[in-house]
Amino acid sequence: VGRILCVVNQKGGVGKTTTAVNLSAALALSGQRALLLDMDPQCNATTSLGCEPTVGHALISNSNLNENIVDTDIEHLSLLPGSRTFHDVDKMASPGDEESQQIRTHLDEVIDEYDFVLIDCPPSVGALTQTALTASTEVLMPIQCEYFAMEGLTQLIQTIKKVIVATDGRLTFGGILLTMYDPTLELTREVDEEVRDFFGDIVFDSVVPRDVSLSEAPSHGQSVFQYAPRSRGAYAYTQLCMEVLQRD
Amino acid sequence: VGRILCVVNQKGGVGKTTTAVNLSAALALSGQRALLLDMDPQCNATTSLGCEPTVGHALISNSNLNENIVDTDIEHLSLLPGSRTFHDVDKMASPGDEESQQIRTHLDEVIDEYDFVLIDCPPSVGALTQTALTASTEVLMPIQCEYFAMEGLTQLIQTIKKVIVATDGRLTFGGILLTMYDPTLELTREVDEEVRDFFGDIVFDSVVPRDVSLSEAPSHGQSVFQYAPRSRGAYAYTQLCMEVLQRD
Ligand SMILES: Nc1ncnc2c1ncn2[C@@H]1O[C@H](COP(=O)(O)OP(=O)(O)OP(=O)(O)O)[C@@H](O)[C@H]1O
Ligand SMILES: Nc1ncnc2c1ncn2[C@@H]1O[C@H](COP(=O)(O)OP(=O)(O)OP(=O)(O)O)[C@@H](O)[C@H]1O
Ligand SMILES: [Mg+2]
Ligand SMILES: [Mg+2]
Repeated sequence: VGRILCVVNQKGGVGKTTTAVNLSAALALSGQRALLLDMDPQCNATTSLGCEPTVGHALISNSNLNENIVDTDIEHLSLLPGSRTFHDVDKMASPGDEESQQIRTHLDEVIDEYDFVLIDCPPSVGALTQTALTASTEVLMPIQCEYFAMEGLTQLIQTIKKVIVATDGRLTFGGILLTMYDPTLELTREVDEEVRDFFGDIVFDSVVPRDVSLSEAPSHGQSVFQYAPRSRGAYAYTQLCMEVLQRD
Repeated sequence: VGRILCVVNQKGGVGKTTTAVNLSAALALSGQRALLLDMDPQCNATTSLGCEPTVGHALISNSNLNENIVDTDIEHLSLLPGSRTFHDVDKMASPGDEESQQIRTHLDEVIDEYDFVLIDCPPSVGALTQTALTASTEVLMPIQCEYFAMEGLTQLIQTIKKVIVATDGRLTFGGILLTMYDPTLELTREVDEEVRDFFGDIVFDSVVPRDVSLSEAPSHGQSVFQYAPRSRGAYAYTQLCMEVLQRD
């Protein structure tokens, strides 16, 4: 059975989409069959790979998920596009109800065809994120090396713990990734120390430096590996990919 | 009557809190009586000024707002702290119902005592943001100079238009602020051109450059004016303050 990584953090702009897109691309390039699932109404993961958002979201429609999954320019990487109207689900769904059950049933239809599924979430702890957590096997949390990074974490960790209990331990805490890492800044060193003290081994050794190639690649509809394969951003996500594969 | 600025953008990490905190500080330093209202469950605006979040949010309690408003280290700047449990309101409230009516009534109690009220919103177009928009007189939208900046704007603009109609024009489109502006990057020049072509005069002439002082100041519980008064970040928010005062 595949590993389902839920990329979450309610703090905005920490690198959730950048991580979901580039890690799934790295996994596909290393030969894993990967599916990227866009559950953010902003649809940034979808457009990052040069694809179009759909009108309604496939996860809440009755058709088979396979009909809505599209290929990307990267071999072994498929995408389930996001939908801008998906935030309606946030209001309707609560993690225990029929909506999220339907999403889990949909995911179960396709899971066996992929080694990895990565879910990109919106910046919130609302129903969409909780539904995504309930459908996942591990949490991948990007943390930006900034002061606000540690602020709202307690709330998020409580939500994750709640889901871990509700799913009888099917969801585990996969890993924490430090992003926009600049070792010359004192703030980066402080966040690094605090996060590693608090979370220990689940923090990845790999860190993602601030690299303009990572913010330019989406405007070309490409992952960083196609846009700037020798960049520091590409190297960082390759290292992360190796670590994720080792942690199986 | 005072001006109520709602600082919104559902894209995360674009500089909403940094703008709400430092613009309200600049307005207070220029002699205006300013109130900063934290409606984000992350409570970043509250901790940026060295204050503590409250357990329940004052806007949805029955006590008088004045009892919950606190002073800050900056003369003429008051704060209504945020609450980490406030995201419950997001699920409960819908912009037309009793909850948001209560929030408007609360705001009406104190508005006359301030020249400016700035509301910091979470990264979403949900009920909290719509309630904040309904209570405001103008929208202030920070836009980060990155590719995703223009992506979800249509959704947000539709929401704003809906509220403008619902409030009979009480809400106006106050201004757009370009943040994390780096003129050496092509991406910044592209976003700058696209935003000014699309929105015209409502885009402020002042832009906020990327400046590490802006991300360090919150860890000292200070605005950029106390932490690094001669920094580029302090200069940029002073310029913005002058423009906001001129636009009355
Ligand atoms: N390591 C990096 N170096 C430089 N820029 C980066 C890096 N990671 C992300 N970015 C840029 O920073 C911005 C925020 O990143 P991204 O959109 O991936 O965060 P997010 O957590 O998905 O945001 P949201 O909360 O809105 O979903 C984007 O414009 C992205 O291109
Ligand atoms: N001009 C700037 N230069 C450097 N860093 C900045 C600048 N503006 C904001 N930051 C930093 O970038 C991060 C994101 O900014 P901020 O938290 O203000 O955005 P936000 O839109 O309020 O985020 P959220 O969507 O989570 O509410 C913060 O760590 C902040 O300190
Ligand atoms: Mg994202
Ligand atoms: Mg904020």
